Amino acid sequence: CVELDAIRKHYQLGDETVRALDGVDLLIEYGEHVAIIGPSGSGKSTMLQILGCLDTPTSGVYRLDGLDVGKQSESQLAEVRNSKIGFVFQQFHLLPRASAVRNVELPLVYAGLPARDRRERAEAALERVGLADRMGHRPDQLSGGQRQRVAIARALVTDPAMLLADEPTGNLDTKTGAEILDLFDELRGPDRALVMVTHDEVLAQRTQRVIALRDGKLEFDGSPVSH
Amino acid sequence: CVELDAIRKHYQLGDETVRALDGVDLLIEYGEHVAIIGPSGSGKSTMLQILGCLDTPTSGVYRLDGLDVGKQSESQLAEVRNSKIGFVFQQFHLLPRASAVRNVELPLVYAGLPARDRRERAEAALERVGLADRMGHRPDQLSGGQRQRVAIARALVTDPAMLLADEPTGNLDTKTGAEILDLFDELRGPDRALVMVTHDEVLAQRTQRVIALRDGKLEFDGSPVSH
Ligand SMILES: Nc1ncnc2c1ncn2[C@@H]1O[C@H](COP(=O)(O)OP(=O)(O)OP(=O)(O)O)[C@@H](O)[C@H]1O
Ligand SMILES: Nc1ncnc2c1ncn2[C@@H]1O[C@H](COP(=O)(O)OP(=O)(O)OP(=O)(O)O)[C@@H](O)[C@H]1O
Ligand SMILES: [Mg+2]
Ligand SMILES: [Mg+2]
Repeated sequence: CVELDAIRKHYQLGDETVRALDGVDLLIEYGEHVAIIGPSGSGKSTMLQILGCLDTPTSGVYRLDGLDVGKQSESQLAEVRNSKIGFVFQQFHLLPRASAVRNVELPLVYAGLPARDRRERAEAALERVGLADRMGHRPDQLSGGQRQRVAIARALVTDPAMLLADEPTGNLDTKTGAEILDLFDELRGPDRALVMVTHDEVLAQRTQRVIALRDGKLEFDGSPVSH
Repeated sequence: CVELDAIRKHYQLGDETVRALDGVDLLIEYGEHVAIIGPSGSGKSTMLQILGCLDTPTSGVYRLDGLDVGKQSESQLAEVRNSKIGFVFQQFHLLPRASAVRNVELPLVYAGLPARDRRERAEAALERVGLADRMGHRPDQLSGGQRQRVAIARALVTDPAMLLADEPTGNLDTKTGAEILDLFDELRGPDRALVMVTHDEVLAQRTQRVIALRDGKLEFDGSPVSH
């Protein structure tokens, strides 16, 4: 499970202090599907990056499965990310010179899978997101929503214990977005967690728990029905 | 006004032909606010890039204010883009090493405005999109929705005759997105046109005309009420 304890993230720009996160406490158990909502600039991506071991807080403790993440070396963190976490970035971060299928294979390279298994799993992941006919395309030969789906496929291909998705349907039409959410619904399980940042309140309603951020603080944490 | 005449855009990848646009006829007059909708990969961004003189069709004619765009030189096209068009890209394309305000000033540099006027107008544009307190931040010091709003401010700062916006609210929460649309509504006028690609059917309903694409072809072109 995942625990944020008094987490702060501050940036110093000249004599201005930007409080991206300003004292956040949060506990997420495996088996949960959680939506994080909030205005633009409220700290959602910052929180997700900390959960994904991609950024370190200014103060406070992040414990992942009992491990104090702040005390791990960079190589230990890389190991945690590759073995436990799948991350869909708000701006995708695909390798520009690699095809869709090679982009999706990348986490499996780290996992040490042989080439044939990697190719098979990457192709299956791309089929699941509706990109069977785009596997050889590079990112600049794809539409915005197709790139987003390659990023989703890459995050799913290792079947991670924790899937962190930053606005995963932001570039998708309603129908394609709904297919992605159906796909996420299949990821339920006692040893799987999904944390999804979304502006789409309809999406947030589909989860069992909604966390609302405002100005770097938690404003709400509970069931969507009571929101 | 803007006229697409039998427009096709094909890509050749090996022995595969991708028909991004496959025979599109379209006429848009000044004074119109138009939404372009359609599934991911249906050709929306491709169409918008052609309208913005940023890409050339494989066949067919694009006439902008009577001018055959395909017959213009690159410098003539740059002149048309800078003097008549404001473009909000689906992936923003901000200068990574420049601050928000300098990014927004850039079109005014091309327009030959003196430094003080540029700064004043760029700051005003950033205030209009709610970023008064982020003017000195570089793109990597901004959230996804803040970058999107810098891209919007940059497109608006020259008060262009034709505003082309590719998913301008895709990274914005409902409230911030609505403020942007209110801002776009103020751009109405007999000599102003807005063409907005959006996945948000609520947004599409706010325009007077909806154009639906599917597989590179027009599927619908008319009033949203009858959709
Ligand atoms: N350089 C290219 N080479 C080959 N195919 C391309 C290239 N650029 C775009 N395409 C294809 O053209 C089609 C249309 O792309 P476009 O970006 O216009 O779609 P879109 O409607 O904007 O989609 P989205 O809603 O996902 O942004 C897509 O199927 C895409 O894969
Ligand atoms: N490197 C940085 N330096 C200074 N301020 C930063 C930096 N990175 C982010 N910020 C600020 O931190 C705040 C939170 O950013 P974050 O990306 O977490 O917001 P968000 O909730 O994901 O927003 P959006 O919905 O627009 O994506 C923003 O106001 C942003 O300007
Ligand atoms: Mg964000
Ligand atoms: Mg697009």
